[in-house]
Amino acid sequence: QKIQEKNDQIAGRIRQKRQNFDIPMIDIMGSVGSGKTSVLEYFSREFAKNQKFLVINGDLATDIDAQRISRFGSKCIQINTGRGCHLMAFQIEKALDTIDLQKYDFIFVENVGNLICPSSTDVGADKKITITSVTEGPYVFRKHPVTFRMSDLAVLNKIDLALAMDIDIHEIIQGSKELYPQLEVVPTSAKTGEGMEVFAEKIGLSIN
Amino acid sequence: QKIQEKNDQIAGRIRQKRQNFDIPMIDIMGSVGSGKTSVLEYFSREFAKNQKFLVINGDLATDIDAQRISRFGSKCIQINTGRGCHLMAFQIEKALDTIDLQKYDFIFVENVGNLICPSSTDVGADKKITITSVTEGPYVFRKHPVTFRMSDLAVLNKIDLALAMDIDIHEIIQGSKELYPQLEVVPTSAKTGEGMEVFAEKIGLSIN
Ligand SMILES: Nc1nc2c(ncn2[C@@H]2O[C@H](COP(=O)(O)OP(=O)(O)OP(=O)(O)O)[C@@H](O)[C@H]2O)c(=O)[nH]1
Ligand SMILES: Nc1nc2c(ncn2[C@@H]2O[C@H](COP(=O)(O)OP(=O)(O)OP(=O)(O)O)[C@@H](O)[C@H]2O)c(=O)[nH]1
Ligand SMILES: [Mg+2]
Ligand SMILES: [Mg+2]
Ligand SMILES: [Zn+2]
Ligand SMILES: [Zn+2]
Repeated sequence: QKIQEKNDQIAGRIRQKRQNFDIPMIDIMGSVGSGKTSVLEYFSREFAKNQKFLVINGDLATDIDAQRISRFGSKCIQINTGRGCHLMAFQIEKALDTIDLQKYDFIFVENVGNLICPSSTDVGADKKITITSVTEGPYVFRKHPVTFRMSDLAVLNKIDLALAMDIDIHEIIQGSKELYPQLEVVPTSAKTGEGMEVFAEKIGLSIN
Repeated sequence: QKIQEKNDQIAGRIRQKRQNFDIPMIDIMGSVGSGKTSVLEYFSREFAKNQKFLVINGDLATDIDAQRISRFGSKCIQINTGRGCHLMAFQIEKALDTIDLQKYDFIFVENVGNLICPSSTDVGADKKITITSVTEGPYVFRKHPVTFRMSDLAVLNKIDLALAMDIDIHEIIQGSKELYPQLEVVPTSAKTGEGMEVFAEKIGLSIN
């Protein structure tokens, strides 16, 4: 419909602009508290010695996430959506217009904490990544077919809590493979660092 | 706008019907995996010796939650929304039309796992309860003003994992009190049962 057409036009412009500067962009989605910000804190602290990240944070309210990540050296732009349950391309374009793209090597969009609505909106990224966590329970992949079919990669975070949650990580990943054969699932802990290098490599992020 | 007016008309009809039968209904909201189903499993197993619960479950896909809860004796009706990110009054009305209200003492609606969209839709309940969990991190109350202002009660679940998450429960509850003075926050563990009787009493659920 009209809103989606307008959005996708803008997403196309964003892609074109990024191609001119040869700068990748990833849209990071995931439910409330799945670990999106923690992952970006980790990337900023561990993999940005020789590169500069731009992060565009989307939340209904507060600049907490932008503050957290920028502490580790990344440039962050916080978007507050008010009642909006997912980011839209026009918001990303507006943020990109305020910066000099030449300064950055990689752009991350941290979408609003929501496992449903962000998946169907194109914000002009190269890839859509969904972060889920073991603390959300063992049924997440089964219950969200639209989101996981739209995802280029899934991350199963907080694996350090799998024992406390009585969750079998292999079982979850196997179950996801059966439902979404094309979808790779990377188990991680943003807390301990386990799996984070594999995750970085899968999204084309240099770790040196 | 038109959609909301139509929805609220139906919500009014639901309230009227329930009043005729003197049967309470609670709308349980909360992010993916916060513990909504676990709470209803607990209520069904522990507090339904002398009463019968009706549960209306909303999910994009699967009947996993309805299956889980009905195992403990409650009658469950599963609604699959497809892409819909929150339940609407017409779906609740349709479900209620299929049952004999006289058989039930209490109705629970388990809304779609989503901390944003369900809060602004009236499904014809007496109260809106939001379940959040310590595993979602310490910023949830600050980041979701619309949802918590629309909530009659908040539940902070999975407190048995507070230590593992390095979360200070008192600090979270105090922070919520400062932002939302009218909002009561009940700390619980649906796993150990801690706080579950207090929670039941707060929503007028008989525990005998
Ligand atoms: N134990 C453990 N905790 C984690 C891990 N990753 C994140 N956390 C914690 O989980 C909570 C939520 O993490 P965030 O990074 O804020 O999650 P988020 O997805 O950015 O949340 P929103 O942006 O609010 O939707 C915080 O308390 C983090 O410290 C992990 O791998 N293991
Ligand atoms: N440790 C612990 N785990 C819990 C608690 N409550 C629920 N869980 C676990 O958390 C996971 C998710 O719980 P659910 O009850 O399915 O959550 P939900 O809110 O119904 O999830 P959706 O309906 O999918 O949004 C499951 O693995 C539960 O066993 C709790 O108090 N403590
Ligand atoms: Mg965040
Ligand atoms: Mg559930
Ligand atoms: Zn939405
Ligand atoms: Zn919505």
